[in-house]
Amino acid sequence: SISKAAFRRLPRYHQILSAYEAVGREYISSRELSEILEINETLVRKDMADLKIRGKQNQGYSISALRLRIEEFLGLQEITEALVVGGGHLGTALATYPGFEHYGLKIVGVLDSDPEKIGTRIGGHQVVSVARLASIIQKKNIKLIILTVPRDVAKELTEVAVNAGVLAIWNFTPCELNVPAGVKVRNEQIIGGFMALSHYLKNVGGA
Amino acid sequence: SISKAAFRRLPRYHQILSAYEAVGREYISSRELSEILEINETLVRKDMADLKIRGKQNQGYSISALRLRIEEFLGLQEITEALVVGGGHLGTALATYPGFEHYGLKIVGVLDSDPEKIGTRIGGHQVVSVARLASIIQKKNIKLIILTVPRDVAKELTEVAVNAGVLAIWNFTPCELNVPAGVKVRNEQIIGGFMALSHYLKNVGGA
Ligand SMILES: NC(=O)c1ccc[n+]([C@@H]2O[C@H](COP(=O)([O-])OP(=O)(O)OC[C@H]3O[C@@H](n4cnc5c(N)ncnc54)[C@H](O)[C@@H]3O)[C@@H](O)[C@H]2O)c1
Ligand SMILES: NC(=O)c1ccc[n+]([C@@H]2O[C@H](COP(=O)([O-])OP(=O)(O)OC[C@H]3O[C@@H](n4cnc5c(N)ncnc54)[C@H](O)[C@@H]3O)[C@@H](O)[C@H]2O)c1
Repeated sequence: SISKAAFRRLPRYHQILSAYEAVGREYISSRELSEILEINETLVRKDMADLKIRGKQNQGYSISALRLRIEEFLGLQEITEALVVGGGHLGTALATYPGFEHYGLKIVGVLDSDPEKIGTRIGGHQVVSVARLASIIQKKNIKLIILTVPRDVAKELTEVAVNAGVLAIWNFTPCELNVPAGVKVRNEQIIGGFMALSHYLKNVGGA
Repeated sequence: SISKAAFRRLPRYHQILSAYEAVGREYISSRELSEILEINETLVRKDMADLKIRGKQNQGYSISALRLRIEEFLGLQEITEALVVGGGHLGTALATYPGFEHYGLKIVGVLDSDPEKIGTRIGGHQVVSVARLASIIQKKNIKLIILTVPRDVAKELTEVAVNAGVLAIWNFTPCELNVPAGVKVRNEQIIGGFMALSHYLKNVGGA
């Protein structure tokens, strides 16, 4: 197993490795990884050791082997079925994004409360009434929901989903969710990405 | 100034501090921060020192002072005006999300190429033809664009924007962008959030 800090670096490693693999690169050194990630080379080597990945003398690490190892470690090679709850702008963007299947994330339903949306199609799915959330979770043995509803209904829907057996919630709403032990919430605050750009603009740009 | 690793922790600190402030908490200890962030307490103390924030004996750090200091450091107290380029599902979700203004991010225009969308309103903005991208950037002195177009047009639009004077690109497309020195790209891969949940489900859940 690996440290929490190393675990948090895995998505970034994966992104870099995928990009390099796409342009035909076969090997990468710990030094190069440390420069791209802007972290200490000793940290990179430790992460590789934690992942039980060995480099080749004078060549570095096999990019595809490392990428596959990370995917295996993160469970990205298994299919995780999920429901999108809230078929609005954000929910539709996530339900129609083809990039997620590449990581094992398979959206198997979209639910909404708006009668104008129920019965229409989003991303190949027929939108279903959210009144059926619990029964669908149970029938399809769903362990993950993607929450893209307005904040005022986030708590109640989380409760329904957790009671029906969901173990993980990918929360895009600004509402802080309280869940029992055994259920994991990931709060996705997209604004985090803007903060790095804001700092950059403050220091070099400046309108 | 602070180390790169500390810099990357700032959005997470900010999220925690904002949540605690919202429920009326006034102080937080380095120990508590270290437990929530799951990092070493010495790292937290070092980050605080880098930010030039001092704690009070027996009380810890003032939550609001620390949050404000992080915002000041990241430039979130200044307004950054941005254009959303690509008024589809994701672009609309970002253009209509009220949460961004709280961080100084002000969307001042939405551009698209679809004649069905041009002239309609998204998030209080009248959608403008993307043919006017360069002139709008120059007229409004825009330094940041939010790229939410299909991948096949990402490069060409980036080139137009950079030539017109943009210094930062918040890239939501899967296309890797090449930009000159002096321009910063933030690639936003939302899938990163799913990876933590996938690992969790693999180890405890399992459908
Ligand atoms: N995390 C971020 O950075 C970020 C960015 C943008 C939006 N958001 C948040 O994501 C959420 C969705 O944003 P959006 O722009 O797509 O909003 P939206 O209004 O377009 O979509 C919300 C959808 O939820 C549906 N809905 C309402 N009540 C429901 C219920 N009880 N059950 C099922 N569906 C219900 C609506 O009918 C609508 O289709 C909001 O909470 C917003 O604050 C977060
Ligand atoms: N980063 C992620 O995790 C993530 C998640 C979802 C979507 N995406 C990506 O975000 C982008 C948008 O996704 P979406 O679901 O909103 O797609 P969408 O098809 O709903 O929206 C794309 C919009 O761009 C417009 N457009 C096309 N060509 C244009 C041009 N030359 N100039 C200006 N506008 C143009 C279209 O008319 C449309 O309104 C895609 O690249 C998608 O792959 C990324």
